[in-house]
Amino acid sequence: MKQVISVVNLKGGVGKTTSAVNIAACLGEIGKSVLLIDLDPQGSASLSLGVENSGEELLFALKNETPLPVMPIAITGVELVPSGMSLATGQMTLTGEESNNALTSCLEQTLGDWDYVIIDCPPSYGTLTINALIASTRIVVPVEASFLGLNGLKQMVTAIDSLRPQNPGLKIEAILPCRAHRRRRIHWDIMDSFNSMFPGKVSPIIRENVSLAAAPGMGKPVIYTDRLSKGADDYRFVTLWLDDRLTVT
Amino acid sequence: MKQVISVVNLKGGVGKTTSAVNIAACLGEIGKSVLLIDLDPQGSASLSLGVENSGEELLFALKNETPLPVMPIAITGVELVPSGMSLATGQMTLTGEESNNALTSCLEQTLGDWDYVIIDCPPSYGTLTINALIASTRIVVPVEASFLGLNGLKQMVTAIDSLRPQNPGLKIEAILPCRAHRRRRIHWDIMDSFNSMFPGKVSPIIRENVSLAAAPGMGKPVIYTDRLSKGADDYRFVTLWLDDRLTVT
Ligand SMILES: Nc1ncnc2c1ncn2[C@@H]1O[C@H](COP(=O)(O)OP(=O)(O)OP(=O)(O)O)[C@@H](O)[C@H]1O
Ligand SMILES: Nc1ncnc2c1ncn2[C@@H]1O[C@H](COP(=O)(O)OP(=O)(O)OP(=O)(O)O)[C@@H](O)[C@H]1O
Ligand SMILES: [Mg+2]
Ligand SMILES: [Mg+2]
Repeated sequence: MKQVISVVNLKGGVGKTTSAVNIAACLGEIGKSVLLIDLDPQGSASLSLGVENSGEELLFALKNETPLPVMPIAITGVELVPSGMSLATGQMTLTGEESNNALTSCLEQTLGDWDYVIIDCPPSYGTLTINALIASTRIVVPVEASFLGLNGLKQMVTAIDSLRPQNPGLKIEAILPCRAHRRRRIHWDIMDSFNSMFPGKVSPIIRENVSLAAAPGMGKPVIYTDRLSKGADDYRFVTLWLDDRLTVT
Repeated sequence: MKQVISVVNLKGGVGKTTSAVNIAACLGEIGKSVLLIDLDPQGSASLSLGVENSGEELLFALKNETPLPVMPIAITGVELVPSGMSLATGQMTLTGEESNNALTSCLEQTLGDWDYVIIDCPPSYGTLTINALIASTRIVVPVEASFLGLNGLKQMVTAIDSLRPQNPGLKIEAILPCRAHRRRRIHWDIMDSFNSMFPGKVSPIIRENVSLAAAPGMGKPVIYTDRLSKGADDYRFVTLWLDDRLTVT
C-alpha cells in the first residue's frame, strides 16, 4: 500500500530537504519507487537535484486540482514534482478550508504506481504544509538536538493535533535527529527528551557531515556524490529503519 | 539617529534568531540601548531569553496600529517585544497592501529612545517579513556557507528588490556568515561567492560553537551563559564591526 509521507517541521533549517532528498534516493537504491514532491517555494529539494523550476506548473495543478507535473530525474527509482518561486504567490491565493484538500485531490489524479510519495515541506504553518499533512498517511519530523529544536518539535505536535479532525489517522511516525553533534552534552540531553516524548519512534541519528552540505551543489543526493561518506551511511541506515517500520505496519 | 534593523533570511535555521538576540545583548554591553522585536510566531527570540508569550498583545498592536508591547528583561540595555503562536493567526488576517505598514505605524507610536531596533524575522516571505522590511532602515542577512545557503541569499536579494518601490532606501547592510565550519572547503568556496556578491559587506564569521546551541536553553544570550566561549567572542566582534559601520554612515 502506498505511503504518503510528509517531511515536516515548522522550525527552519533542521534538515527537512536534506532528509527528503536523501531518503528518496536511498529508497530508490533498495528497489522502491518514489515520487518526491517539492512543496517549498524556495525549491530547495529541486535545486538539490540540479533542477531549476518556476513552480508555475505545480501552482496551476494545485489551484485547478489537476494531476501533478511529474518529471523524471537521473536518480534510480525516483521521480520529482519540482517547485519554485511562483508557488509563493500560490501560498497567498490558495487560502481557505476547501483548498486544504487540493494536494490530496491532485495526488488521486496523478497516474503512477509508487511505493512511496515523499513531500518536502516549507518551514511555515501555512496552506502548503496543511495540504501536505492532510494528504499524508505518515509524518516524519527531522529535528535538531538543541533547545530551539526541541521547542520546534513541541509546537509541531500542537499543530498536528489541531489538524486531526481533518485527517484522523494522522500521527508522527518518526523523529529524525539530523545535523547531530554527538560530542556535545546538549545532544544527549535533548535526545533523552526526544526519546521520552516519542518512545520507539526516534530514528538512528544523522550526523553533521560536510558531505551533506556539499551534495546539493553537485545536484545529486549524497549516495551519488560521496557514497562512502558518513552522510551516505547515515541516510542509508535511517532509510532501512524507516522502510522496515513502514512495511510492517 | 535610530537604526531599525531587520535580521532576515527566507532560508530556515541560518542563525537569524541567534544573531538578533546576541547582537542585541552585545550592543547593550557596549552601552547602546536596544529594542528587540520578536516577529516570529514560533517566538524563538523570546524563548531564547526565557520568555514564554502568547503573542496576543503583539497581534493586537499590529492589527490596530497601537504602540508595541515592550517588556523589560534582565539584559543590560535591551528591552523585548515578545511573540508567540497567536501571531500565526495574525499572519493570515494581516493581509493586504495597507497592512504592510502596520509595524512602521506601531513603531512610530511606541515611546522609547533606543539607539537600535532589531527585528527577528520568521523564515517566510509573508506579511510579517514584509512589515519588517518596510519598517527598516537597514537589512542584515545571516547566511550559511553552503550551496542551499547561497541560493537562499540570491532569493533574498530578489525579494528585497521587489520591495524597493515601497521603501526606496532599503538595502542590504551586511551579510553575517553564521554557523561557520572553517575547516570545510565548501565554506571558503561559498565565502568567495558572498564576498563577490557583497564586497565590503560580509561581516567577520560566527563559528559553529556549542555555546550558541546551549545558551537558549538557559534563557540568556551567550555573553551571559558562556562569556569566554568562541560564540561570545564572535558575536562581540561582529557587533563592534556592525556598530562601527552603522555609526559612520
Ligand atoms: N547532516 C548534515 N550535515 C551537514 N550539513 C547539513 C546536514 N543536514 C543538512 N545540512 C545543511 O544544512 C542546511 C539546512 O538543511 P536543509 O535545507 O535540509 O534544512 P530544511 O529543514 O529543509 O530547511 P528549510 O527550513 O529552509 O526548508 C543546508 O545547507 C544543508 O545542506
Ligand atoms: N553559531 C552557532 N553554533 C551552534 N549552534 C548554532 C549557531 N547559530 C545557531 N545555532 C543553533 O542552530 C539552530 C538554528 O539557529 P536559529 O534558530 O538562530 O536560526 P534561524 O534562522 O532563526 O531559524 P528559523 O528560520 O527557524 O527562524 C538553533 O538551534 C540555534 O541554537
Ligand atoms: Mg527545506
Ligand atoms: Mg529564528
